[in-house]
Amino acid sequence: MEAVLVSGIAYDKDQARVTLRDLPDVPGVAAAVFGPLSEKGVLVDMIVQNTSLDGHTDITFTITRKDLPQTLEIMTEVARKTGASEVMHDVSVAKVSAIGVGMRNHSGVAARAFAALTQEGINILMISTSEIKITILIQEKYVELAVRILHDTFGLDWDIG
Amino acid sequence: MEAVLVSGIAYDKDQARVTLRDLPDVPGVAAAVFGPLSEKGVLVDMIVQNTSLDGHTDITFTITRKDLPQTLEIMTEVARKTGASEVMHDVSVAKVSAIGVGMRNHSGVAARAFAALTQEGINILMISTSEIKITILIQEKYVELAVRILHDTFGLDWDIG
Ligand SMILES: C[C@@H](O)[C@H](N)C(=O)O
Ligand SMILES: C[C@@H](O)[C@H](N)C(=O)O
Repeated sequence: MEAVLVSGIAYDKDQARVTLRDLPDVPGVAAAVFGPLSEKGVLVDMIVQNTSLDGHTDITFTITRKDLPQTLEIMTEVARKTGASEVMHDVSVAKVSAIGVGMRNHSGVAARAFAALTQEGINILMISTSEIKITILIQEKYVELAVRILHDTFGLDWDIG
Repeated sequence: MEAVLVSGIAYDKDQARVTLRDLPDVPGVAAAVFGPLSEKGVLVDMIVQNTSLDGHTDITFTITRKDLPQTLEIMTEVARKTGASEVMHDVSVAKVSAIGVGMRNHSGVAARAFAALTQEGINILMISTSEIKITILIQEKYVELAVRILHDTFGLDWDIG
């Protein structure tokens, strides 16, 4: 099936990543993290939580950079209440996404996107997917290169205008 | 802004979760995980990788249950090649998603969805989001309850036909 797998590449440089480490994996913790952010009107973009280990797991989310100072203040309190071991953040990150309606049936898209970034020595910091999109967090300094490489990999015209 | 935040709730019970623990956080590892799956035609649904710690991180992905035996065979070899400490899996999981085009501007949707699941004692096993969707992995036995609760929370009619 030669159908077009990826129809576009998107990116967003205005990203700051915030990670809460070693949260207890019990009901109520995720709500305790995002409730206060929503009350204060902080726009959350990516949210990633992976499988827990020994009853603990990390939650990471991304926000716009202007919201970082307020978010870190809120998270200091949240970490105290939930028992997270630390709050980490990183502003030198950017989000790159490969978008394609037929993607669900082609796990090859992920493999090709990851292999393309690898060939340029671009480390994948975080991954999140939906049925039609693969979103990767990388270091901001690589975003133009990553966008160009992914356009080439999937045969798309590009203009980083 | 009272616009409709969530327009639909989706779910999928045919999910098996596979986690590779303690992968080295260096370029090439994600491609080494998904390359062999794509070569063997295994359909990968969710992919989640969170922030690394001390140079290592976990990668989790979901597949359909029929693909689990073959996937575990492939992952045993991948774990050996990449240096992952173990391969874990769980077939008693299900995916639930809240979908809404306006969601990007309302981190409150995540907080409300998580709080609603919490009130029913449903533990959130994994989280992945896109601009218009929040996807949560839960234990399969709670999927009907979760779908009903989320419909109620966002004021949607529902019919688990
Ligand atoms: C870690 C967090 O997601 C927890 N499992 C919860 O349900 O809130
Ligand atoms: C862990 C894995 O994603 C690694 N960072 C890579 O780029 O392949």
